[in-house]
Amino acid sequence: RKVLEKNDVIANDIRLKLKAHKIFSFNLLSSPGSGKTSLVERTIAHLKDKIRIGVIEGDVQTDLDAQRIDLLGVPVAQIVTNGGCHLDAGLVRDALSKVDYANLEILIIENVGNLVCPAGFDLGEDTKVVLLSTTEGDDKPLKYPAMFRNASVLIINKIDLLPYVNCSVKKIKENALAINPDLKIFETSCTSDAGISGWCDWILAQANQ
Amino acid sequence: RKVLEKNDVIANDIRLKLKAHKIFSFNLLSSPGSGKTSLVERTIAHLKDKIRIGVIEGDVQTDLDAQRIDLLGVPVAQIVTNGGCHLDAGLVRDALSKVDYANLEILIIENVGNLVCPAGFDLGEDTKVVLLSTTEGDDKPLKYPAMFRNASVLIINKIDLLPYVNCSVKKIKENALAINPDLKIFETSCTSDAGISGWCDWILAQANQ
Ligand SMILES: Nc1nc2c(ncn2[C@@H]2O[C@H](COP(=O)(O)OP(=O)(O)OP(=O)(O)O)[C@@H](O)[C@H]2O)c(=O)[nH]1
Ligand SMILES: Nc1nc2c(ncn2[C@@H]2O[C@H](COP(=O)(O)OP(=O)(O)OP(=O)(O)O)[C@@H](O)[C@H]2O)c(=O)[nH]1
Ligand SMILES: [Mg+2]
Ligand SMILES: [Mg+2]
Ligand SMILES: [Zn+2]
Ligand SMILES: [Zn+2]
Repeated sequence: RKVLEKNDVIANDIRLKLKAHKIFSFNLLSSPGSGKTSLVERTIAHLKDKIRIGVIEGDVQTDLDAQRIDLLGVPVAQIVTNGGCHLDAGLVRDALSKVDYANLEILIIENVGNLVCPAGFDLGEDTKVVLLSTTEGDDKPLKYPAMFRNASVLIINKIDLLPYVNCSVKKIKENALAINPDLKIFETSCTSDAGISGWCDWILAQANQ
Repeated sequence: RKVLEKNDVIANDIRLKLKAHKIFSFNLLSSPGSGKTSLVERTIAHLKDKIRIGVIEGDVQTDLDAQRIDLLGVPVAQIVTNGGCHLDAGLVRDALSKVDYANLEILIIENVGNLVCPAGFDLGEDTKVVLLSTTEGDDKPLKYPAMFRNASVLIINKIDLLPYVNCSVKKIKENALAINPDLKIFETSCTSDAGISGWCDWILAQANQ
């Protein structure tokens, strides 16, 4: 379709620019409220003094997420889609023109909370990271497969809530690997900080390649 | 736009048919995993012997939700959108042709888990019911406003998890009523059954009008 072709041209242009500045970038995806911004906050807390991080926030309305990141003193730009259900490369290109990204080493793009539409849009990122919280249930990889198929990393978040929910991490992994056997899987809690350093080690390893 | 006009013609046709059979219907909406199917299960457990209920399930892939409802012995049809991010009236019309709905008194349509796109599509239902779980955070009504603006009922689910999450029910209500002051709000837990009978009383009152 024409829309995706035009999007991919812009995405490839973004990818070339980020590569030229040796920036590792990822597109963070999940349902609303799975903990994307919380994960970005924890990641910044762990890595801020080790590597230069920038963030692009994508939301349907408000700049609430960018305000949270701004408090941490890293460059952040907010995209407001005004009702659009996913980010596209054009929106990211415009946001990049407002951030001094040339000196960054990592660019995190937090997408709109939506487990369906954003899976199909290339933003010029190196990789897609899908976040699934234990409170959503363990059947999501089967019910919303495209997101898990197009990502290279799955983060199972809110593991601190496991004692209180009817969810099996083993089943999430089985279901996700049935959809995409190459998925790299982390287990985290943004409340207790469990698993965050393992996730940050992976980011550093990617950025230093 | 042409797409919505065509959709609304079909939706109005569905509405006439459901009205002719005196069926009260609602469109159940939320993020993935907020507890839509769990709420339908609890509702059926409470009302099955009082009123005739039918269900239409909408999902991107699988019939896992319909299988759960089928176990409860009420008529259910599964719509699989094959990647589509929302139900539309055409899909519901086709599903209705597969269910013997004429003798139903309540029709529950569970939409695809997505807090953005489904807000804009009329399915011929009497009302939209949006479900928000405490684990998603209290800022969602501000960040995903169309869903809350277009609904007449808000159900705050998973209140059993409040002791373990950073979420204020008071703030959810303030934020939701700021977007839509006419919202009727329920608080429920599908695990502890808290608040379910109040929600079911409301359904019975609507069905008997
Ligand atoms: N218990 C627990 N709560 C968490 C965890 N991570 C995030 N939360 C809570 O989950 C809610 C949503 O977190 P956010 O970080 O705003 O989620 P998000 O995915 O960025 O949400 P959107 O951008 O609106 O789609 C907040 O109340 C957080 O405090 C976790 O690991 N454990
Ligand atoms: N603790 C707790 N868990 C709940 C509650 N309601 C649902 N759950 C759990 O939340 C997860 C998702 O529930 P579902 O009913 O499948 O949610 P859904 O909205 O129908 O999900 P999709 O149809 O896939 O979008 C499951 O693990 C449920 O057991 C609740 O009130 N409290
Ligand atoms: Mg966020
Ligand atoms: Mg469901
Ligand atoms: Zn969409
Ligand atoms: Zn859509």
